[in-house]
Amino acid sequence: QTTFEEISASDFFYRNRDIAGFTNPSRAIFAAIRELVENSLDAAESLRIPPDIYVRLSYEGGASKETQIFRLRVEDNGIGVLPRHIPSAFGQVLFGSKYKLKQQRGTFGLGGKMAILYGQITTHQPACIISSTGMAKIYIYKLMIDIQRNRPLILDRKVLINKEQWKGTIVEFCLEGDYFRAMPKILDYFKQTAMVNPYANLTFVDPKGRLYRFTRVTREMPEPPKETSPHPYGVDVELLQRLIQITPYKNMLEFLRNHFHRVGEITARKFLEFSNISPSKNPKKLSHEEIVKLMHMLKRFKEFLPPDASCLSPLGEELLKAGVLKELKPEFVSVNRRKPATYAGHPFIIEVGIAYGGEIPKKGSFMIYRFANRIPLLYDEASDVSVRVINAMNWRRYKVTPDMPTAILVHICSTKVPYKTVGKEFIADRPEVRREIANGLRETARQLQRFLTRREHVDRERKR
Amino acid sequence: QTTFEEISASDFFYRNRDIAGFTNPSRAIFAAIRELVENSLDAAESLRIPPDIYVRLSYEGGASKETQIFRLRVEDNGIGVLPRHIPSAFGQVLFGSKYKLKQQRGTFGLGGKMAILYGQITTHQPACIISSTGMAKIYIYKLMIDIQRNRPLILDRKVLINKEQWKGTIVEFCLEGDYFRAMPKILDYFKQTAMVNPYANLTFVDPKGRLYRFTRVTREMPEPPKETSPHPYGVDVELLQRLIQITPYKNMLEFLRNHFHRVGEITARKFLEFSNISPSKNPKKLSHEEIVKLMHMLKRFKEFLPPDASCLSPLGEELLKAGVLKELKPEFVSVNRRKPATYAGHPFIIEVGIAYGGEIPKKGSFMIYRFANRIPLLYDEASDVSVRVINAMNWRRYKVTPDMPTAILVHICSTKVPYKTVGKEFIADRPEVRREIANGLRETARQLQRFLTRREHVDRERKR
Ligand SMILES: Nc1ncnc2c1ncn2[C@@H]1O[C@H](COP(=O)(O)OP(=O)(O)OP(=O)(O)O)[C@@H](O)[C@H]1O
Ligand SMILES: Nc1ncnc2c1ncn2[C@@H]1O[C@H](COP(=O)(O)OP(=O)(O)OP(=O)(O)O)[C@@H](O)[C@H]1O
Ligand SMILES: [Mg+2]
Ligand SMILES: [Mg+2]
Repeated sequence: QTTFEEISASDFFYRNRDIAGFTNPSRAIFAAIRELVENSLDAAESLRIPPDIYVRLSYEGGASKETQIFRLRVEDNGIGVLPRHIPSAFGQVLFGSKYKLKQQRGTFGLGGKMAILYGQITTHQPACIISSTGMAKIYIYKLMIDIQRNRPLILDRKVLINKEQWKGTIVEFCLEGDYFRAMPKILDYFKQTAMVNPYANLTFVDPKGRLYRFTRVTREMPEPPKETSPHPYGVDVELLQRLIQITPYKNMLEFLRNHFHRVGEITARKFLEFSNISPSKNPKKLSHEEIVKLMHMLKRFKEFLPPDASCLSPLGEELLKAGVLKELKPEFVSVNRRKPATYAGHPFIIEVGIAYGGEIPKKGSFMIYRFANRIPLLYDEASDVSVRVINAMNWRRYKVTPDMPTAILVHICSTKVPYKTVGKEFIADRPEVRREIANGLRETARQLQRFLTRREHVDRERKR
Repeated sequence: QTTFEEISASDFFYRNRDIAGFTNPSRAIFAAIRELVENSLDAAESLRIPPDIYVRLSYEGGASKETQIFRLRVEDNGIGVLPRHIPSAFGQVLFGSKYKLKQQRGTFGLGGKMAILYGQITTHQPACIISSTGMAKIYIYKLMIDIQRNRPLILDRKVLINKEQWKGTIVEFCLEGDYFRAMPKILDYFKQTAMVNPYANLTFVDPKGRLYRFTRVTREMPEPPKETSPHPYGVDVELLQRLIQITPYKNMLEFLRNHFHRVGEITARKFLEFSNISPSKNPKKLSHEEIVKLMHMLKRFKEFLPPDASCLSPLGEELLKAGVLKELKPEFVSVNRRKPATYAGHPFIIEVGIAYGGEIPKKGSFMIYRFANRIPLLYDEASDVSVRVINAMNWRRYKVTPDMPTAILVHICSTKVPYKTVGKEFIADRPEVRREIANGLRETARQLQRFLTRREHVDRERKR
């Protein structure tokens, strides 16, 4: 007889943790660090505070021939977490504050918990969360995850007086992993994070006690991203039903104006006329067929304004150039920021940079740096859309060849980065994204070609 | 103030449906068909019945410039689903019968529901499930998924007398998609499924009413896979705790012998001596530290028997050769089945085939066919571990070049296929898997080289 089972979301990601990026002991250390650092960066940026993040990975004991037990501690000066939210924020999978339509690093409600879960299943030790929102108290929780029920288990709870009005969060737990194999990637991660977040202080103390400091070069924060509404082109029936269910508006005109991105009164009236829907119709009175028709009309109507990327916060050409100059010290750098575009109704901006010569090593192939919402992506390069574009491009027509000392940078920011995997390893091959990256690369390649041609002339002149 | 939300598993996969393979309108049609066909194949094989699967995709109406509304109906002669399980099996994400340690196509408890969910959010129509386990009644359910609560909504339920003692399942729903772009991949999918499942009858009627029949070439079913126990090398603390919680055994000797793969009395006693644990110790009395120590000892003990692949059901050299000859009609074919190996305690078997000449087209690059647990994998080739191995291999030393008319087949069967994505698109680059594929390819490449060399001699002789 067939026996059926239901499993919780945490059980699903426990059983399939390589789908969440925790593939092996060395990647697990990397994944744990990156998930916590990204949470801390989001936390500080949500208050427009220049982030101060301190990461310490210390040696706790041996485990096997290739793995050791480490204690990971990440401390930040971010917004903190209220005590009533701490257990679920760190102990319940698919729980978080980033389920909004807004450019942030976090998006799944899963990352921090996966790190804690991995620590728990390899060391059976609880995680310790210390946090304060700057109020009178500091809260200390010791918790584990009940993986089968997807629920936090609070082992201990303490309250301290917040004498110095500290604000921030400290996450600490033990995990088993292979640091020494992961080390190059972890140091790369910090280096590249510093490159695209130059307003952040990052400190990393590794198991050998070595201190790596990435000091901020500016306290100036970029324009923060804003939460936005869904764009009509990205709509499906489920989304419409949810909007209809929660809307306080009693007519279609107000419904459209208030729930959709860049739909003003004029556009709304034109659309309602186009779709033959009365402006005074109550959205809650739409029948099922009318909802489906509304969805098709929203996709078919050609006069909706394209998504406005003012809700996004790109790096900016200044910052990208400065980061490249500082980290790669090239002879030449050219950056190009594409106009905002969309995929599936989500606005996104592609920024591309090409750097040549100077301290960039000749490697036989381009050095490729990929970023999404200011997160460096360091694994599975071959699968990423930008690498596919780079490989498909005819570089020779720009007189550029892979054996030249060249580095290419691609950054995408969006309200929803089209990650292909839960582990945020690479970007899916979406045609709209591919097109923007290709155009950006052509533009910067053209600039590089111009530089190389000029330099060739200068050299020839010198030889005469 | 930071607002937190929890979302259900179905809401997570609705918001991130491209992570589950439903990336765009053409891939969605492909994904829906493949998820349902794989469910039907599993259902028939679980009873060792040669599968009869009938798939009809019919045109329902227009939707947009590039997409149409289709009705998809998949009918099988499998084991059927009991009425009390139908609503959750088809309407609750992370619910299923395949959460066991057994080689099956299904593994996540998600695929069928994603197809139904996608249909629902594009057409707002319910799904119809008709099933009988061969008993006196046939049950007809009309249901939708409450995506926010991850629960089935039963709209209608009928019971019919099962006069002809029919056994099987019919799943039918509407969805919007781009069939014409998906068509080549869908036909490929049926063709390759028939190739590695030659005991199955597959019938596909497309929207234009064209009939594609893939008739079985044998009624003989392969040895079925068996459910097995976890291997000591794949153990973590959570798994140990769950076993300890459910075990009826009151001493460590019985606990080890009964819950672990290929651990007999002698091995168990040796292990307990090695780890300094008393054979009569009650597993439920182990302290937390002792559980962690037990896990490390299980990984460190060198005398556990390697996983026994008798629980697996590989294609077999006969079948693989016959499938290749029938579908590709080559001049030469060589197959190689590797010995069983393991990754993370999971047994797996790699089977490789190389085919040359005959009707294989010269394409400038190898034609690559990838399979996992008898499922053809048709997307994201570049990311797959087998393609990485193929690209990294030095083919010239076997006198084989990509411009030759050559096809390469790789099949992996395992109690847990290391898919990198929830959409089962490609296999993760696990070192143990990579090694077996590389060895298999070298062996078959050697055979091909021998054939080409002999043929070259014959040609030279003929010219004299
Ligand atoms: N250092 C921190 N400071 C403040 N809030 C935090 C911190 N770390 C986690 N949180 C809160 O806990 C929630 C859950 O974090 P988690 O990493 O599990 O998911 P996420 O960041 O929302 O999404 P993702 O899975 O993409 O990382 C966050 O949404 C955030 O509200
Ligand atoms: N045609 C069918 N015949 C019999 N049982 C079925 C059929 N289709 C689905 N089921 C049952 O419904 C369950 C859920 O199917 P679903 O496709 O959602 O998940 P799964 O097959 O278990 O895993 P995966 O997500 O990997 O496909 C299956 O485990 C199976 O028990
Ligand atoms: Mg996070
Ligand atoms: Mg399935």
